[in-house]
Amino acid sequence: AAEVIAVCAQKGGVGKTTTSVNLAAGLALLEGKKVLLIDMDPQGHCALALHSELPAETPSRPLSEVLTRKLGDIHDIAFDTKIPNLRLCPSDKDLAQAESILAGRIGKEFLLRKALERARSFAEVVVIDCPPNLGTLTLNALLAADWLLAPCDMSTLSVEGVGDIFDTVETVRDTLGHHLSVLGVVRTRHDAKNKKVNDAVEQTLEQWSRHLVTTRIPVNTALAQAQLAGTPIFSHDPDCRGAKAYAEVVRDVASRVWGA
Amino acid sequence: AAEVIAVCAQKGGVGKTTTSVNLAAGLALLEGKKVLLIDMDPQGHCALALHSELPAETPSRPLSEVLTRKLGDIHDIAFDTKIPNLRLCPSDKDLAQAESILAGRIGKEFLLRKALERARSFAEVVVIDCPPNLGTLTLNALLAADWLLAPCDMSTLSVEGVGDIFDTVETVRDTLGHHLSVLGVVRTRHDAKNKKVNDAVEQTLEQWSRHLVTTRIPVNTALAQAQLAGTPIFSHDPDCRGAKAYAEVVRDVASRVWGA
Ligand SMILES: Nc1ncnc2c1ncn2[C@@H]1O[C@H](COP(=O)(O)OP(=O)(O)OP(=O)(O)O)[C@@H](O)[C@H]1O
Ligand SMILES: Nc1ncnc2c1ncn2[C@@H]1O[C@H](COP(=O)(O)OP(=O)(O)OP(=O)(O)O)[C@@H](O)[C@H]1O
Ligand SMILES: [Mg+2]
Ligand SMILES: [Mg+2]
Repeated sequence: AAEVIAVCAQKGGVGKTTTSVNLAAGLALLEGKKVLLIDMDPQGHCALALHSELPAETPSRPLSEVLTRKLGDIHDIAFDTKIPNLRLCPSDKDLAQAESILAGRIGKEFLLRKALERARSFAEVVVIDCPPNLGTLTLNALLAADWLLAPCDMSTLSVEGVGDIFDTVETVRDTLGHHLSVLGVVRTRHDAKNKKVNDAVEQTLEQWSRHLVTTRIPVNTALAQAQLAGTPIFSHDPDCRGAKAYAEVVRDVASRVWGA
Repeated sequence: AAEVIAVCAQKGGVGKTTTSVNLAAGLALLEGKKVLLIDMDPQGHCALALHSELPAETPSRPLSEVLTRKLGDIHDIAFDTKIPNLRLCPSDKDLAQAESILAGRIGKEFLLRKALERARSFAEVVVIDCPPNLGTLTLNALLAADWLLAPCDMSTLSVEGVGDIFDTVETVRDTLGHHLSVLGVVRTRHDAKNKKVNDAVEQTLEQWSRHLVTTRIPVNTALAQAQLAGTPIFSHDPDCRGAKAYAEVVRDVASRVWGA
C-alpha cells in the first residue's frame, strides 16, 4: 500500500504548495514512483501550479462531496496528469465549508483516511497539500498520513508556528492513537544575504535539529516562473538552483521512506 | 466614531500582518491618529511582530471569549503599546476554534461589529489583521469594516485569489446589506528583477485597475528584521525602502479615508 506524506504548515505562504507539487512531480519523474497528489486546500493551487499538465476533463465528483457526504473513493475522482506516473485529486471551493459542515460530527478527522482506501492500493506514494491552518482539513491529512513534511521559510513569523505543528502531531498520537513519522522541517525561500534573520531562525530551529531536512530551498524566481507556466520545476528549468534543491529533497525523502 | 480598515487576503504569506502592523503604526506615528490594531488571526502575529512594544501585562479576557460568549467590548481587552496612540487587541489560539463553535449560529458574522461599539468611540481608526482564509473570522472583520485593503504579492498564486475577496465583498453587500469601500490591492514583496512574473501579475491586476494602491511595497529585508526586533519599520529603520513605501501607503490611506 502507498506511503502517505502530509505537507503542513499553519503559516501562510511558506511553500506548502510549491513543495507538494515539486515533491510529487519529482517522485514521479526522478524516482519513477506512482504518485497521487491530493489538494486539501480550498484555494486549489495544486491544479493552478500544474495547469499546463492537466487533461481537458475534470473530476466527476468534487473532493468536498467525497469527504462530507462519504461518496466514493479518492481513486475514482483523481485523474492522470500529462506527467508520467502523476495523478492529481484537485480541491474545490466548497472544501472551505467543510470546517463548518463537519463541526461536531464524530470521526470527522478520519474522512480522508477512509476515502483513500482504494487509492492507496493503486499509488505507491500520496502527497497531500494542506491549507494554512491546523483545522479539520489539515487534521484529516495528518490522520491519513504516515509522514509529515513541514515547510518553513526563513522568517521569525514562520518559525514560530513550527512548534504548533509538532504539538498537533503529538495530540494526534495521544488522543487519536495515530502515529506519524516526521520527515522534517524543510527550509524554503532561503536567501543567504539575509544573514541576521537567517541566524535567528536557525537558532530557533536548533530545538528540532533532529527534524531538519538537510537541503535548504533557495529563493529562486524560476520556481515562481514554473508556476506561471503551470509545470513542475524539473520540466520548466531542470538546471536551476530550485530544481537542484528540490531534486535533493526528493532523493532524501525517497531514501527515508523506502530505504536507501 | 472610528473608521475601520480590514486587511484581508485568502492567500497565505502575502503581507497581511506586515501591512496591518506598519499601517497601524504609521497612522499613529506619522498621522497622529488614535489607532486600535485588532488581530483576528489565531496565529497571533501582530503581537509577535510588535513584541518589543508591548506592556508586561496581557488582556484580562481573550478575544475568542469576547466574540464567542459575547462578553464585553474590545475596548476593555485592548491595551496601550509603547508606541504613542497605538493600542492592540491581540488574538489567542482559541480563536481557531471559533469557526466550529459558531458554525450555524445566527448572526455569527456580526459578533466583532457588536463587540466594537465602545472601541469605535475611543479610537479614530481600527485596523484588523485577518487569517489566510475567507471564513467566519475574516467575514466578521469585513462586517465590522468600512474599508478593505487587500495585500497581494507578485505571484501567480496570489493574484488568483484577489477575485475571491472582491466576490466576498459583493456577497456581503448583497446578502447582508453591508457596504464596504475598497481602499484597494496593495502589491507587496515586489522585486523589479522578476520581470516575467511581474508582467503577468500586473496584467491580471489590470481588471481591477480602479482598485490598485499606487505604491508597491518592495522586497526589503529590513521589514523582516523589524519583525525580528519586534517593532514597526518606522522605528526600526525609517530611511529604508520598506519604511518609505509603507509611509506612502499610510499617507495614501489617510487622504482616502479622511480627505486630503
Ligand atoms: N524557493 C522559492 N523561491 C521563490 N519563490 C518561492 C519559493 N517558494 C515559494 N515561492 C513563492 O512564494 C509564494 C508562496 O509559496 P506557496 O504558495 O507554495 O506557499 P504556501 O505555503 O502553499 O501558501 P498558502 O499558505 O497560501 O497555501 C508563491 O508565490 C511561490 O511562487
Ligand atoms: N516587503 C517585504 N519584504 C520582505 N519580506 C516581507 C515583505 N512583506 C512581508 N515579508 C515577509 O514575508 C512573510 C509573510 O508576510 P506576512 O506574515 O506579513 O504575511 P501574511 O499574509 O500576514 O501571512 P499569513 O497568511 O500567514 O497571515 C513574513 O515573514 C514577512 O517578514
Ligand atoms: Mg498553498
Ligand atoms: Mg498574517
